[in-house]
Amino acid sequence: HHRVYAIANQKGGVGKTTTTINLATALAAVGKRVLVIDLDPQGNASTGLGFDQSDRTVTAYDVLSGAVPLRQAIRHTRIPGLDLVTSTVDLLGAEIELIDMDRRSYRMRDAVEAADTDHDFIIIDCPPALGLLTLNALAAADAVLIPLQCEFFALEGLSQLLRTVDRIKRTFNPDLELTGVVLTMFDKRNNLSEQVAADARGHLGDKVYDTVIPRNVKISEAPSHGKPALLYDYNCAGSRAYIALAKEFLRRERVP
Amino acid sequence: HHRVYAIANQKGGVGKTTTTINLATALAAVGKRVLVIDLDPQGNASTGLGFDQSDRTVTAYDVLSGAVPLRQAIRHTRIPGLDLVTSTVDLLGAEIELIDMDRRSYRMRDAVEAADTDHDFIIIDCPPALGLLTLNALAAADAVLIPLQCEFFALEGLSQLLRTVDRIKRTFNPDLELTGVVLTMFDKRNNLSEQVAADARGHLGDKVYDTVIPRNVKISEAPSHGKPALLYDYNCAGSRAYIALAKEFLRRERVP
Ligand SMILES: Nc1ncnc2c1ncn2[C@@H]1O[C@H](COP(=O)(O)OP(=O)(O)OP(=O)(O)O)[C@@H](O)[C@H]1O
Ligand SMILES: Nc1ncnc2c1ncn2[C@@H]1O[C@H](COP(=O)(O)OP(=O)(O)OP(=O)(O)O)[C@@H](O)[C@H]1O
Ligand SMILES: [Mg+2]
Ligand SMILES: [Mg+2]
Repeated sequence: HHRVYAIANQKGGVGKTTTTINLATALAAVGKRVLVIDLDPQGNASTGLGFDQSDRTVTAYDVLSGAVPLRQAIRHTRIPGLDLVTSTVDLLGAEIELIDMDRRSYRMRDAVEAADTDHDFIIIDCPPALGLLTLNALAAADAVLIPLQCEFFALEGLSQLLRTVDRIKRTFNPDLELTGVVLTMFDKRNNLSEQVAADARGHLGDKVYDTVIPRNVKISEAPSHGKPALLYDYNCAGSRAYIALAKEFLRRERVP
Repeated sequence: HHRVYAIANQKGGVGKTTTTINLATALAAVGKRVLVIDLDPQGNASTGLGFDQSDRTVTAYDVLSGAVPLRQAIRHTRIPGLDLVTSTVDLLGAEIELIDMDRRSYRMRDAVEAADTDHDFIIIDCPPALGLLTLNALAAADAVLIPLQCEFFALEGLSQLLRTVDRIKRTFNPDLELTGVVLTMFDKRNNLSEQVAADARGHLGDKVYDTVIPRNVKISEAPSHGKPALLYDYNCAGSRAYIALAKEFLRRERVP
């Protein structure tokens, strides 16, 4: 049976999509079967995995609205073992339309359970908000992984996010765990990164992953080629960090 | 009569709050009277202008819900000529509560018009979404300013945002203009920044401001001291860029 992860943080631009794409790719590279679900109307995860807008015919919107079962929305990416449910701006409409729907917060959970696919991991990329799309991801998830940019505003939002996760656990999804916090865009030339890292570890202890993702220009160049960093430049510091993250992720999951 | 600006972009982490805080401070520094309205539940603009959570008693939430008139929510900041309407996470509730309210998209517009304050400029910081909060800001605004991070994913979202602005102009606010696009976090060491800048100028011509905001660590350090970059380090490259931006902004506004 698969484990479902939501990659969430309402703070914008902290590396949710980048972590989704590159962690998923690194897990697939060690033989795991992974499904990424792009639940952000921006569709950045779909772009970063090589799908043009014109190539997104059946999307996450169709799954949430009930038009198709999840299995029908699954596409194979160019990475062996890595599948994707794409998204487009239509998903913006879902936020409004979901409000009047039955089981509006559980539609993704129901779709994932009904599909019962043979993936080892399902990883859901969330938009930078705590609305119905992120709620659907958190209700469907076994665990949430929080990318934390090493910047002051990002740290400020963390306690609000942790309270939200607690609330979701109490009201929607008692099984939801906090897998951990991954420090992203760490810049060793700048004190702020050190301070944020020390602060996060001080508050959260070993909930903060040992692996730290450095700021690395290759990571931000890769999406313009429709590729994960691991395919764009396997040996760069960014790729190596995400490979290390996947290893730590599996260790924490106690998966061989 | 004042001019109202929305600082908007659904892409996260592109510099909306940083531009709001530092443009407003630079305008106040040349004698303009400016009101910043923090319409993001993260409350980053409130933090960056020196207001702790405990110091935000009457907020943007109270204005949108109709509990208080706008004038009662206005606070003076430590910067002469710069006022603020703060925000807290309560604003998250407004997204849901506004749905059933009368004139739900115009509540900020009505509040600003009823208040008829003597500010020269009102600058509204938006959350990274195209929901009811951003809609309220765009319906209240005379013009929208779009910060564009010099990264691939940010450029990808720009056309979606421009279509949304057009739609708002047609359906909610026929006077809404696009003031322009400001390039942010430009890193001269990295080709990607040049490519994004060239691409944006190619598509939008002189709608892209001449002033480019460089990536500058002092800008990201300033919020942890509750100060705009101009107060934290007046001579850094970031502050100088925002001062130049304010001058170009006034020139484009044809204001002496
Ligand atoms: N480690 C890194 N080094 C350099 N650039 C990075 C890194 N991680 C992410 N980026 C870049 O920073 C920007 C923000 O990252 P990303 O889009 O993954 O964040 P996000 O949290 O998904 O954003 P949003 O809130 O809009 O969904 C992107 O342009 C991305 O390419
Ligand atoms: N020119 C710059 N140089 C360096 N860091 C910057 C610059 N502009 C913004 N930052 C930092 O980048 C991060 C994102 O900026 P900011 O929070 O202003 O973006 P935003 O668009 O308001 O984000 P959100 O979408 O979450 O509202 C912040 O930590 C900020 O301090
Ligand atoms: Mg994203
Ligand atoms: Mg912001």
